[in-house]
Amino acid sequence: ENILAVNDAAAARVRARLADAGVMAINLISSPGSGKTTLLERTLESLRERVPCAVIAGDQRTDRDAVRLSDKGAPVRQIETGDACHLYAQQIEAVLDDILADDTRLLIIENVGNLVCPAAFDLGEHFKVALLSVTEGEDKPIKYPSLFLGAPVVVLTKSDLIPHLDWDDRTARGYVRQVRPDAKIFELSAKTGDGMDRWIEYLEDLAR
Amino acid sequence: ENILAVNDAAAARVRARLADAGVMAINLISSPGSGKTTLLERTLESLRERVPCAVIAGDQRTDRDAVRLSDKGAPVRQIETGDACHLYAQQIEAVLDDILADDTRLLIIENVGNLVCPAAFDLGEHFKVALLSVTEGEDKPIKYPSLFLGAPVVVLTKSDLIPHLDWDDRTARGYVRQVRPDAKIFELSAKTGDGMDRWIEYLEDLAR
Ligand SMILES: Nc1nc2c(ncn2[C@@H]2O[C@H](COP(=O)(O)OP(=O)(O)OP(=O)(O)O)[C@@H](O)[C@H]2O)c(=O)[nH]1
Ligand SMILES: Nc1nc2c(ncn2[C@@H]2O[C@H](COP(=O)(O)OP(=O)(O)OP(=O)(O)O)[C@@H](O)[C@H]2O)c(=O)[nH]1
Ligand SMILES: [Mg+2]
Ligand SMILES: [Mg+2]
Repeated sequence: ENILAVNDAAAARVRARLADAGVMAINLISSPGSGKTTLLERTLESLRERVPCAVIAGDQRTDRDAVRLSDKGAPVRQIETGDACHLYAQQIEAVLDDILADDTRLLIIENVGNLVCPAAFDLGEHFKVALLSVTEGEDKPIKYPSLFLGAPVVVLTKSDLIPHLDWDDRTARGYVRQVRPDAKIFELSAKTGDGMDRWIEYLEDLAR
Repeated sequence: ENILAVNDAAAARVRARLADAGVMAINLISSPGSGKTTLLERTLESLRERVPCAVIAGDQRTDRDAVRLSDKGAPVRQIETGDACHLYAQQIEAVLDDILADDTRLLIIENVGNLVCPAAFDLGEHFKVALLSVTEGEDKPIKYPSLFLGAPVVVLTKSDLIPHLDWDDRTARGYVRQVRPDAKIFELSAKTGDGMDRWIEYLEDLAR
C-alpha cells in the first residue's frame, strides 16, 4: 500500500541519518493518558546535563505536550497530526534539523496516544517502547497484540495507584510475556519517583 | 476514499434496519481500559428484564469482552478486527441477525479501544458516546477533538479514583464543552455505583 511504502522510505532515511549522527532513538507508544508526557518530564529533568536529548511530540491537536516538555534543557518539537492516529516518518524527517545538535545522543519520540496505529508505522527509531498504565487493566497486551509484539521494552506506569486498583502485577507481566517473551519490563511511578532510577540508568546506558 | 464509501453504504443499511426494528443503537468509544466493558457489565445487569438489550464488542484480538458481557441476559457478539483500529459498519451488519430479537430495544456497541479511528467510521448508530476516564487527564477532549466533536454524550468514568488523582472536574467539563458545547455529561463509577442511576435512567428513557 502506497502510504506505507512512502512512510518506510522516509523511515529508512531517518534511520540512516540518526546512525550517522550517533543518535539513539526510541518511539514511545501507549493509550491516551497513560503517562508518556509525565514520564518524559521527569526523564528530561534527570538526564539534563548528563545525556543530551531531543524530543518530538505527536498529537492530533494542540502543542500542550511540547509545551510541558520545553525548558527541560532539550530541544522539543510538536507535530500536529490532524486526523491521523499516528506519526509518520516523513514528519520526523522534517523536524530533525530543528532538534538535533552535534552532541545529541538520545531522541525520544512521544507518539499520538493510540495502542494500534503507531505499531504499524516505522519512524526510523531503534525500537518501540510500549507504556501500559496500571489503571488500564492487565489484559491490554493480548487484546492489542500488534503493539506489544513489536515492543522490546514495556513500561508499566502510575504504579503509585496500585493500592487503589485491582491490578495484578504477575498477571500483567504474564500477558506482556505471552505476546513478547523477551520484553524488558519497567514498573514505575513518574509521580512518586518509584522505579525511576532503574529507567534512567537504562537510558543512560542506551545512549552511551 | 473507497474504504469509507463502502463503510458508509453499510452504515446506511444498518441504520435503516435498526429503524425498521425500532432499535436504538449507541456506539461506545474511548481509550483502551477506560472502563467501557465494566460500565456495560453493570448496565446490562441493571437493564435486565427491563430493557431488552443486544451487545456487539469489538477488539483487535480475543473475545474477553464478549465473555465478560455474556450471561447478563442480553445476546452478545464479539468481532475481532485483527489489525484494524476500529469496527466497520459491514461487521455490525453481518452480526445483526444473530443478536436482534423481536423485542430488542437497545443495541450497545463497544468499539475497539481507540480515541481516534472509531470517530471516522459510522456504524449506523443513533449516536456516539465518548468515555473519558478520570485517570487519563482532563485535556483529552482538546487533544483528540475528532471524537468529542461527534459525541453528543460523554461519560466520565472511574470517578471513585478522583481522591487519588489531580483530576479537576470543572477543567475537564470545560474542555469537553469547548469541543462540543451541547454535550450531555455523565460522571460515574461502575465500580462503586456512584452516578449509575442517572446513566441507567437515561438509557431507559432512550429506549422507550
Ligand atoms: N497517579 C499518577 N498519575 C500519573 C502518573 N503519570 C501521569 N499521571 C497522570 O495521568 C494523566 C495523563 O498523563 P500524561 O503524561 O499527560 O499522559 P500521556 O500519555 O502523555 O497522554 P497523551 O499524550 O494525551 O496520550 C495526568 O493527569 C497525569 O498527572 C503517575 O505516575 N501517577
Ligand atoms: N477504580 C475503578 N476501576 C475501574 C472502573 N471501571 C473499570 N475499572 C477498571 O479499569 C480496567 C479496564 O476496565 P475495562 O472495563 O476492561 O475497560 P475497557 O474500556 O473495556 O477496555 P478495552 O475494551 O480494552 O478498551 C479494569 O481493571 C477495571 O477493573 C471504575 O469505575 N473504577
Ligand atoms: Mg502526552
Ligand atoms: Mg472492553
